[in-house]
Amino acid sequence: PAHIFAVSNQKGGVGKTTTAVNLSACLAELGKKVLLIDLDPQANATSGVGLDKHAGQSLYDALLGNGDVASLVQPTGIKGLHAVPSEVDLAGAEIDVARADRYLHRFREAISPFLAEYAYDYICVDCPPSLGILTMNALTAADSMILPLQTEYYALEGLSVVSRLIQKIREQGDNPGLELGGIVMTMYDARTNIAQQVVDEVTGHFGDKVFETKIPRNVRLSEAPSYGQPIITYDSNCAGAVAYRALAREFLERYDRT
Amino acid sequence: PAHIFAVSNQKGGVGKTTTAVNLSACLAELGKKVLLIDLDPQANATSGVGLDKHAGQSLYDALLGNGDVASLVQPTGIKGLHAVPSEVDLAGAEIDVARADRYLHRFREAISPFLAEYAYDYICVDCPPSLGILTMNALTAADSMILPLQTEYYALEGLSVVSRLIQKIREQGDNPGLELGGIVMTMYDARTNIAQQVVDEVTGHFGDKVFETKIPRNVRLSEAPSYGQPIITYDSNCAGAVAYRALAREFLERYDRT
Ligand SMILES: Nc1ncnc2c1ncn2[C@@H]1O[C@H](COP(=O)(O)OP(=O)(O)OP(=O)(O)O)[C@@H](O)[C@H]1O
Ligand SMILES: Nc1ncnc2c1ncn2[C@@H]1O[C@H](COP(=O)(O)OP(=O)(O)OP(=O)(O)O)[C@@H](O)[C@H]1O
Ligand SMILES: [Mg+2]
Ligand SMILES: [Mg+2]
Repeated sequence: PAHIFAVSNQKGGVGKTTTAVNLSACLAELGKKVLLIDLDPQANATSGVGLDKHAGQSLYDALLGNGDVASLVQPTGIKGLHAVPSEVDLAGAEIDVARADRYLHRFREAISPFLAEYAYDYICVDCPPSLGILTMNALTAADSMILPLQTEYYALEGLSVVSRLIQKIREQGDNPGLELGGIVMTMYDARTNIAQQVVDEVTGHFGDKVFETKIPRNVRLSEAPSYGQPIITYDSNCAGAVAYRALAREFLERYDRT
Repeated sequence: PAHIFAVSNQKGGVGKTTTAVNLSACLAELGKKVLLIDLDPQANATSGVGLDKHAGQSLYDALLGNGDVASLVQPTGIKGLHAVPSEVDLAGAEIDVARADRYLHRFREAISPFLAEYAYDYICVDCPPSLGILTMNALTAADSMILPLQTEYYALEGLSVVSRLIQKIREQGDNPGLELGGIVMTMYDARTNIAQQVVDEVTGHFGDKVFETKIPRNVRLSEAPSYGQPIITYDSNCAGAVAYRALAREFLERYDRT
């Protein structure tokens, strides 16, 4: 069965979408079958892979037990990478799902029948900057959580909240198998003291949970989304592309069961 | 009475907290009495002004009608700047407030009696990266919304959502006086094409709603929070301090009634 990973961090702007889009694209380039699911009403991952946003084209209905996932899946410009788009109305699902039965399990129950029918190697879920209902649903369905961490002080503050949350999800039995799959340092600028301090502090706490690959700050990564392209097609040889390819290889060393 | 402004943008990591902390500090430096309210469970603004986070030290109880605001208010290291801290349990208020009567007006009703007793010139509310219950409460109480906008493509995508939201809040009668007070360009790097494209696009749409002062990308701004200081005490002459002082003067030209 596919390995499901949620790219999540309640701190905003740390590179969740950039990591979800580019790690997924690099895994597909290495021959894996990948499905990227945009679970953020901002729908940045949707435009990041060049898909349009349309009202009704999100997991909203599927989370409430209506509609099916298969009809939402679209190909992207990358061979082996499919995506489920999002749009702003998905925000309304937070309230509706909160009031439904088994409200933490709606996402898992929506995608399970689909995953039983279609063979993917990896399911990547891009989460919004919060620990609300949508993120909690992703973490309840995921095998692992990938945590992008901007090498900045404010981003460091939220780290303890995340560890406690994973502990809680495991212990309450909603998803006993959830693990912190890895921490990805993003927007790393080796010239600044603050970046080095954050790396030292996080590696001290989390040891080998921290991916060795650091994603450098690279303006090409922030330009690519305006062309609806992952970095490997926008600028295949830039520092951002090199880093995400290295991250994908490191990721497969940890998770590839084949 | 005090002018209440909410610093808000559902896009994450655009400089909401950095703007709330530093604009408030610069307004106080210009002789204004300012109260900074941290309405984000991440509590970054709390540590940004050097306050500690303690369980129970947030507006959680006051939003549910228990407890008072005055006991939460603390002085900061800046003369004229007080702050109401936050902490992670405030996240639980989203669900409790959603189920309460007049759930959009809880924040306004909590702070009104306090503001009638204590004279402030400006109330600055730092919002989380979402359009959930806490942010909606801030916008229902606010006279104006200040929108920090990172000069990046993904940040641009969310802008139309914000305008529609303000329109809705005004028309539904929850806060007919709410206006978009201004858009602040943040992390501006004049050397990149994307920054210039975003500025042109936003100025084209929003005209003089866009503050002339642009906040440059400046590493000192990201270092200051690790010392619990606003930029004007951490490094008074750096580009970040110069920019936020200019923003404070521009802000007073728009709002100062005295
Ligand atoms: N390594 C990098 N170098 C330069 N820019 C980057 C890098 N990673 C991300 N960015 C840019 O920084 C901004 C924030 O990144 P992104 O939107 O991926 O973060 P996020 O965590 O998904 O944000 P949100 O919390 O809003 O979901 C974006 O404009 C993105 O293009
Ligand atoms: N002009 C700037 N130059 C350099 N770094 C900046 C600047 N403004 C903010 N930062 C840094 O960028 C990161 C994001 O800023 P900040 O946390 O203020 O954004 P936010 O919108 O409040 O995030 P969230 O959505 O999580 O609340 C922080 O680490 C901050 O220190
Ligand atoms: Mg994102
Ligand atoms: Mg913030």
